Amino acid sequence: MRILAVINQKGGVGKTTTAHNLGAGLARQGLRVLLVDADPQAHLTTAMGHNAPAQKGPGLYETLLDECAPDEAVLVGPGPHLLPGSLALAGLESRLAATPGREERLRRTLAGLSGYDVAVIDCPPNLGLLTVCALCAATEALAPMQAEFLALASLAALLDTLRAARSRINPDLAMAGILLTRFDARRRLGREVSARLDEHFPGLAYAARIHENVALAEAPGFGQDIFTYAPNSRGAADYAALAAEAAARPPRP
Amino acid sequence: MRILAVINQKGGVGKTTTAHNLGAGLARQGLRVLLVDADPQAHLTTAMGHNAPAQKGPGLYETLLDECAPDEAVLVGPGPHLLPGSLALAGLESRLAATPGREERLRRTLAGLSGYDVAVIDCPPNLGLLTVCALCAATEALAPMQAEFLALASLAALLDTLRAARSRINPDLAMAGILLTRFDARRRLGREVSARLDEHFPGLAYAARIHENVALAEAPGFGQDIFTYAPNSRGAADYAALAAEAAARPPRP
Ligand SMILES: Nc1ncnc2c1ncn2[C@@H]1O[C@H](COP(=O)(O)OP(=O)(O)OP(=O)(O)O)[C@@H](O)[C@H]1O
Ligand SMILES: Nc1ncnc2c1ncn2[C@@H]1O[C@H](COP(=O)(O)OP(=O)(O)OP(=O)(O)O)[C@@H](O)[C@H]1O
Ligand SMILES: [Mg+2]
Ligand SMILES: [Mg+2]
Repeated sequence: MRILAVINQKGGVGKTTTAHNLGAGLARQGLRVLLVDADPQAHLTTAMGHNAPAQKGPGLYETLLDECAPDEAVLVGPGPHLLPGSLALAGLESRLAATPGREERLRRTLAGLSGYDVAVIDCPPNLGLLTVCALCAATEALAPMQAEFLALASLAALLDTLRAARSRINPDLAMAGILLTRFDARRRLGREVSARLDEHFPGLAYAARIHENVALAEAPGFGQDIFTYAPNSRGAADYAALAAEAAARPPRP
Repeated sequence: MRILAVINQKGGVGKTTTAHNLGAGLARQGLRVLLVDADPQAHLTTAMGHNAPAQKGPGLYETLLDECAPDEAVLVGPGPHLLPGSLALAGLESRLAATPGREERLRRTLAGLSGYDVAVIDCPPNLGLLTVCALCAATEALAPMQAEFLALASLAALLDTLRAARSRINPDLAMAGILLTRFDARRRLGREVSARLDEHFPGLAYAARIHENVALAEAPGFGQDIFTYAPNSRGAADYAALAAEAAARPPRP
């Protein structure tokens, strides 16, 4: 199973929007997809139409503490399946503070699931235990980023984190790529940041870019992915292009 | 000294942009302003032109551990002064994990500083120790939010956190207000979210709104606030209006 960790410690760059719609796009290509909501804010769970705070059954949190089997926590549906997030995840770091090998728990949870071609993990905007678990479990990392100045500042730190993860906890971790999000080609700032990205990190950015498109911000309010909510929108076209590129593109070491 | 904590656990909503430009706007009104960068990503420090990873001197982190006096760590300048952030802040929570009263440390640091009319604290996108310290130290909370669906989902959790902070660690904490950011009046989604906000939380939103304006995203690349970088921009007008409203508006309990 290919496992993509969608990561960026910078907030609001489109991690959740990407996990949701890339997952849906890959499912539309016929792949069997599992989405994993590793964020205590549980926005992916909400965006998929599951009322996260009201979420009564077990989820990712319970599987990480071995309180239930992974397949008991998975929510199935016509599109991607979901291992839901919950507020309880915020307490994971202190619950497992004294537990050796805690960063391996998500890898073990996913190893206990079969029948999927790809898993996509949505991470919180920090480099805490949940993100470390995702990097330990993943075969590759995908980093959405906005084409703005502060995003470049974060990128250097993010790439350091990936290198550290590779050397310490997961030698097989590859860089799937950097995805420009909320892109506005009319802005000079966007074009400059994109050019600087290609100059410093050649070949790392996906050819596909996700343009700013309000339909992507509206869809979560209806609990739908972009292909269901607005199939003719630019957001749907962009995420379809990303899904095709991600499915075909081999992760680079 | 009035102390505003700029908070929202949702990422990328404009906390740093608001702390920077509201601080600059208040300084332009003649107030003596101290900015506090309580985010390990240190984006406020970077946006103010201090090369954060290269930051050699002591900063907020050292003052919180009593390793230096607060006034030794403050960077002075023509506009707001700055208590800089640094990557070391990421380790604060585990450094102080066994320390009683750790949430009071920022309050004590700020109590050790005189000569300011107002302090503005930039918080990270989570509700961990640094945010708790800010809520303990603050006289009021200011919550920037985008007029989008997932932002409303976060708001309920944020207001719960403020209520909990008031009852447990800071009975004097008032709600300065909710600030709509990256606002686009042409979008129906923006108008709907804004209307729902006024309906559920009457009087809590500032009249001033910060519209989407690329100058606000460009300014950090030059280490400048919006009034210096683009004094005739909409971003400058919006933050000037916010500064006037915030200076005049009494915090509501
Ligand atoms: N391409 C886009 N066009 C328009 N709106 C977008 C786009 N991508 C994301 N958004 C909206 O921007 C906001 C932030 O996106 P999202 O929540 O996916 O980011 P995130 O990185 O997961 O945030 P966090 O760091 O808080 O987890 C959301 O309201 C989302 O609906
Ligand atoms: N009104 C605006 N118009 C245009 N760009 C903006 C505006 N407000 C913020 N930005 C840009 O959006 C991005 C996110 O803003 P910012 O970093 O201030 O949010 P934040 O809440 O501090 O993020 P984090 O949760 O990561 O700390 C930045 O690149 C910033 O320059
Ligand atoms: Mg998210
Ligand atoms: Mg910030």
